[in-house]
Amino acid sequence: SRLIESVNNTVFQNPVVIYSKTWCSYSLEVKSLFKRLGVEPLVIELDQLGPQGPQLQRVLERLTGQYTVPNIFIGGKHIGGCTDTVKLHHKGELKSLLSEASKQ
Amino acid sequence: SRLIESVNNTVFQNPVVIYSKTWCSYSLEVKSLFKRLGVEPLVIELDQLGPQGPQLQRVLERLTGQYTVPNIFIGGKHIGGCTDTVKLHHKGELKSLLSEASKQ
Ligand SMILES: N[C@@H](CCC(=O)N[C@@H](CS)C(=O)NCC(=O)O)C(=O)O
Ligand SMILES: N[C@@H](CCC(=O)N[C@@H](CS)C(=O)NCC(=O)O)C(=O)O
Ligand code: FES
Repeated sequence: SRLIESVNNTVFQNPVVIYSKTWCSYSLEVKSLFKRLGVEPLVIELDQLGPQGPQLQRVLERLTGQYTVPNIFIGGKHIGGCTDTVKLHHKGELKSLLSEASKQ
Repeated sequence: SRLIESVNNTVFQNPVVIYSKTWCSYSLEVKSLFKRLGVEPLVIELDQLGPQGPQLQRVLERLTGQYTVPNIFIGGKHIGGCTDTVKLHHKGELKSLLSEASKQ
């Protein structure tokens, strides 16, 4: 579908992508984390897209198995949600994923 | 107003009250915290009340200055949100607040 194609284009053309909701504290947490790491993600706020928001959220679920926000991609690779991203950071793996993605 | 009165009744007749949203991870975190502390809060899910949900959320803002969820009361006293509650817990103050409230 057109939406699936646009997600694929988005996550492969941008090193870090966050599908988010403006009023969600978990989305805010992951945005702040990337900011602290000196990274500027592409943020797509699903609550600001009118009826396309829920459609996009369902497409993401089909593509990644994850319906919830925040939904994070690094270097085109599906990372997961806020907790997953924070875990990777505590394991020390997030920074290497980010530097690899920025070289692509 | 009738809603203001119902909030006051609710928070004074129940030792622990959480105004919450079912799909919100911060609301989930604070519910799990009280569960771990052996407390059974009264939980009001604002997203399950139809049009009354947003009304109640605005009434809470008028009463407490806080619009966001989760919105927590202990012993009729406004505690704050998830972060505030977790902070009190780390300071060791949450348990005493809870035991005081359960004696009322
Ligand atoms: N463990 C997940 C939790 C994700 C989650 O439950 N997200 C909620 C918002 S905090 C959600 O997407 N709820 C459904 C919705 O908002 O449509 C994470 O760390 O990202
Ligand atoms: N620091 C606050 C954050 C509260 C917050 O931003 N809550 C969000 C949901 S996570 C909210 O209420 N957004 C507006 C809404 O859902 O109506 C807390 O710890 O509770
Ligand atoms: S909506 Fe509250 S943490 Fe996401």
